Amino acid sequence: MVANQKGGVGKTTTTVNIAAALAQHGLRVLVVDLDPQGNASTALSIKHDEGFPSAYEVLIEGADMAHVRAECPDVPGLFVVPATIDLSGAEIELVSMVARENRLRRSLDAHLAATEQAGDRYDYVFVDCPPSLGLLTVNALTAGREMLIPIQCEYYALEGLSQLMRTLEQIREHLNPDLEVGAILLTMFDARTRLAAQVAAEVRQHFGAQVLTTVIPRTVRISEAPSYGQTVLTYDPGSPGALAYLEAATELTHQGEGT
Amino acid sequence: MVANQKGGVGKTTTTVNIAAALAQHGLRVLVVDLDPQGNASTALSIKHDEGFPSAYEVLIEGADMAHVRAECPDVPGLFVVPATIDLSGAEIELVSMVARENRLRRSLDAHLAATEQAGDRYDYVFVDCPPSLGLLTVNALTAGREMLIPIQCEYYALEGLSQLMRTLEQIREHLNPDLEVGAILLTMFDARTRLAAQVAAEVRQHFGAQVLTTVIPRTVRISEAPSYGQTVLTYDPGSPGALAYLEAATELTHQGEGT
Ligand SMILES: Nc1ncnc2c1ncn2[C@@H]1O[C@H](COP(=O)(O)OP(=O)(O)OP(=O)(O)O)[C@@H](O)[C@H]1O
Ligand SMILES: Nc1ncnc2c1ncn2[C@@H]1O[C@H](COP(=O)(O)OP(=O)(O)OP(=O)(O)O)[C@@H](O)[C@H]1O
Ligand SMILES: [Mg+2]
Ligand SMILES: [Mg+2]
Repeated sequence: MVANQKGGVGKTTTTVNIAAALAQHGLRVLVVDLDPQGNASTALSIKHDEGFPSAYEVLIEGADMAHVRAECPDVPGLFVVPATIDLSGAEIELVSMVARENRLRRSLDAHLAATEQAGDRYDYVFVDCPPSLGLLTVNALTAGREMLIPIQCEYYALEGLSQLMRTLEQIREHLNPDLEVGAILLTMFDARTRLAAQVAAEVRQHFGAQVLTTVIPRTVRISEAPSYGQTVLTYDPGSPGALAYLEAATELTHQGEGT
Repeated sequence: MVANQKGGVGKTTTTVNIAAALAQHGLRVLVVDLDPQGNASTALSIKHDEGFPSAYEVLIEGADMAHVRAECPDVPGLFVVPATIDLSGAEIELVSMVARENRLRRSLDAHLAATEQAGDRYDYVFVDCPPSLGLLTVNALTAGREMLIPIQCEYYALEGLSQLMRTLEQIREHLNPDLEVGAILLTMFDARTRLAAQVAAEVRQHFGAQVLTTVIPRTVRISEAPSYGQTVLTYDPGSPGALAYLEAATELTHQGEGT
């Protein structure tokens, strides 16, 4: 689950680039886009106009993920459950539903069981969360085993962490005792500023080994890629941004040896 | 109301720097921090630990803004209703309350009437919104007359606009017929990239005269200022970032001649 309620820290960029890096290594990867803005669906060139079958139908109507998912045209082996603007009404609709926090977990577990039986097991599942701690993010945290937390190397990034950790505790207590912090990834590191190095040092001091060694630099190529409906892995494979995400993906797989 | 559900586009940075620029010109300004992360409160050096009187008490318990507000130590004439982490529970609490969308409007109207009577009228009120279209942002849009929309000069920034406009229509229809788009401000413009110029051109084409002429550049000094509890106006007054925000504030006051 890629989550952080602070906005613009690189949740979507991390989701799509790590997922693409793993799929290029031959792994089968599923990305669930739970952000009504649908940025992950855009970056992976998945159609997600209003009314298109999406995560909304899965959460609210119990639709089968197999009927809603699409494969990324640029990266074989990378499947996406897209988000449409319909999802923006889902949080208010979910409030009065039964088992409102567990709807994603139920549909994901069913889909994972079905794909496993068919011999098409996924190696990794990523859920891209919106910048809030509402019912969409709660659904993601209830469905998953590990959180991947991108932290932008900027001052405000530190302020939101205690809120995120408190939410993690609440989810662990009431909804998902297995949930833990899998990894923290430092993003948008701008080597020109002292601030970035200070924030990075503070995060490492606070979270220790949970912080991946790889740091993602702030690069123009990373921010340009989505305007071509691509990840930076296919847009500019040899660039520092692509190499950093490849390294981070490799590090994650080694870390995950145990999960 | 400074709103845009896309995360990290410069809502808080715009709120605190425009408010400080106006207050330095001798105007009386109120900032209401409605983001549970409390970034605006941090940038203006206002205490906002858990349990401190804040926007939470105003919204949920009907507390008087006069008892909750504090004056910014660096900028006289700039008053702040801070946000604490308690606010993160407010959205769920508001769902089942009576007149849930109007609670900010009621308390703001009462406070504005009281300050006017006492001869301490505010010239401007800004509300910093969280990156979502939940009940906190709806409260802000119901209370205000004009939206100030920061748009980051990045590709994803364009995707969220149709959602924001749709929400504006709904608020206008059901809750606040006077609400309109006051101004759009282009932020984090990085002159090194073609992408920034393309996004800026597209926004101007789409929104025409509503887009301020002043564009805020991406600068390190702007992102460093909050780590000193300051706005860039006091942290580095002669810097390009501070000058850009001064210019934008001046432009806003001329635009607002009619409001
Ligand atoms: N390493 C990077 N270098 C340069 N730009 C980046 C980098 N990572 C992300 N960006 C850009 O920064 C912006 C914010 O990133 P992104 O949208 O991935 O964050 P997010 O956390 O998903 O935002 P939201 O909170 O709105 O969901 C985007 O325009 C993206 O293209
Ligand atoms: N013009 C700028 N130049 C450089 N950095 C900037 C600029 N404007 C904002 N920033 C930095 O970018 C980050 C995002 O800005 P900010 O927090 O103001 O956005 P926001 O829209 O309020 O985010 P959220 O959606 O989380 O509320 C912050 O770390 C801020 O310091
Ligand atoms: Mg995102
Ligand atoms: Mg903010």
